[in-house]
Amino acid sequence: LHFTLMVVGASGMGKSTFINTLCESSVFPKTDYSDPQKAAMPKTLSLTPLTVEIEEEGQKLALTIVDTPGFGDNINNESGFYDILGYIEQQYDDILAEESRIKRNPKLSDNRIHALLYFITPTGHALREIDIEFMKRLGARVNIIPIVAKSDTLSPKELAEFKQRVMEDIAFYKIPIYNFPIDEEDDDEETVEENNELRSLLPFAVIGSEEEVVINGRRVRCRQYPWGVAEVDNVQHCDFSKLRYMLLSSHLQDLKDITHDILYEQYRTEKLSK
Amino acid sequence: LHFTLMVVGASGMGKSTFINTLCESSVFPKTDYSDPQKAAMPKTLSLTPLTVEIEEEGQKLALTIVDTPGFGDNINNESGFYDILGYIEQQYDDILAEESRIKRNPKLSDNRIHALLYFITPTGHALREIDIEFMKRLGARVNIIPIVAKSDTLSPKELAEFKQRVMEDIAFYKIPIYNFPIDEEDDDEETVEENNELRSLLPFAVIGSEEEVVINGRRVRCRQYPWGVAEVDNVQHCDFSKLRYMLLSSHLQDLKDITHDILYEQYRTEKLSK
Ligand SMILES: Nc1nc2c(ncn2[C@@H]2O[C@H](COP(=O)(O)OP(=O)(O)O)[C@@H](O)[C@H]2O)c(=O)[nH]1
Ligand SMILES: Nc1nc2c(ncn2[C@@H]2O[C@H](COP(=O)(O)OP(=O)(O)O)[C@@H](O)[C@H]2O)c(=O)[nH]1
Repeated sequence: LHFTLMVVGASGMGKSTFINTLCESSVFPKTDYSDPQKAAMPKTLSLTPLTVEIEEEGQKLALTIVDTPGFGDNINNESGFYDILGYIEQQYDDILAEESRIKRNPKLSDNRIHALLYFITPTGHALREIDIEFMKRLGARVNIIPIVAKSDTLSPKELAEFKQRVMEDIAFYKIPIYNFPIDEEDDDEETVEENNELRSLLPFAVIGSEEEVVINGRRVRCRQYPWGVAEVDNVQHCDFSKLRYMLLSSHLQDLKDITHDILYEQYRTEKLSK
Repeated sequence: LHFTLMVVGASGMGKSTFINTLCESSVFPKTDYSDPQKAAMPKTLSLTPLTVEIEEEGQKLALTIVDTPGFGDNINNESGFYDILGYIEQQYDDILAEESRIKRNPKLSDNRIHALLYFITPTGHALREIDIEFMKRLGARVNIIPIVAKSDTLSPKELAEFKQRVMEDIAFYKIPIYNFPIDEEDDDEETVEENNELRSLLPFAVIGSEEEVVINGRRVRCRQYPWGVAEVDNVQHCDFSKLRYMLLSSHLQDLKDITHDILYEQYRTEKLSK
């Protein structure tokens, strides 16, 4: 079973930590920021997929992750959009080219992105221009799932208000995001309820951590502050566990189906009609 | 007694909250972000000074604050530099023009910026390109004091490492900042020690809050999380109280003297030599 995820957001939004938390292992090495010379130079986005084998509810899964370090980091961030959009469309082009071959290549791997996790900076205000632009431009090509990065920055009240304003912006600017579609005819009541609940949590508030502490005899992944311990898997603290279950279990197939049956087909039609 | 402060940093870095915390009252109204239409449009920086009368150790102080909402918020952030630098130099031009008048204007107010608090986004990595560029370009014109914004985002270990990397970047890129200068001859040992301690805290870690909670009978300014309470005035939690004392008490005069005797004179010489 395969699944491909892309993570996008400014540097330092906890994307690498999130991936390691998701995979429950140090998949992404921490970038070395100790050399002043390289840390701050404008970089072109390096988009390199990394595949990890993980197990989810007894099922082996080959999870491919494409990290996009530093989107929005530069003084002028125009080029970042094209790097990412270009990468996504390149994967569609590869499939399109393969479809048209007489002699098929059985070894061809499908690297299309099934979900793009967009890490929103937790300002406490609303979406910024760059967030709106990015999600609008890419929402037609890939399933976008908006995430509140480092959500332990926000108090419960600030988080609830921030989520609400982000969703109002998404509606106002008609930003296409993955919205847990329900099939009125096919889906049973439990599925409808589950989808409604997930949709009500958007954007998902994430806390990531590779550090563990023993609390009441349990090993708990968390961030330790002088004033307390923020727990990754505690639903009172953030939505990480619900997001993980959704991505790697309950909604994995739907995200893949939408990518193949709708987003890829849309791209193919537009490209072949030119 | 007068003092003028400027705050610079991305939107949502807690600048307005910091000002209100500093003045111990709601000086800056919270921007209304509930209208999606205005929240995300690229704005030119609106630089409007606001004067508040506060009392510091029995001394009345007219504190003028220039907020610069949203530096670094746009997709392309080049213009922000010029807005801020232009404002600072305009205040020098006003003094220069006044100096050359035959008939003095006794009502002229001196709006020169005595300290610029630069709010660094707490990424946990190092300075970003925009931070380096900004502080390098403005450091020759104004006393820059680097701040770790929303420092409750970082664990104690992350904060210590982040501070260290920021100071290494500042040294590497030769970024001029206010560095608590000591006069080897004039200053007594206590002053030398105080300055060394303040310099060792750079960049100052700030937590801001207008909310109060009663803890053990004391009223405490803090941020309340499900996992604990981060306190503004607790030196184990952040450097806010030391920064406040430094700015409004112990180093206020030095910041004004440097602005007038060194930075303004430098500008005047460069301008008149053209
Ligand atoms: N407050 C907070 N900090 C986090 C979180 N996740 C990671 N960090 C810290 O933020 C810093 C940057 O994380 P990193 O994963 O390297 O970010 P990336 O640049 O987006 O990949 C590190 O110091 C992390 O320990 C989180 O959920 N909350
Ligand atoms: N985590 C954290 N949040 C803060 C802090 N100070 C302010 N905030 C919150 O951050 C959000 C933006 O603050 P604001 O002062 O409006 O930021 P500004 O846009 O820079 O003026 C609000 O939800 C504040 O309550 C802080 O020290 N730490």
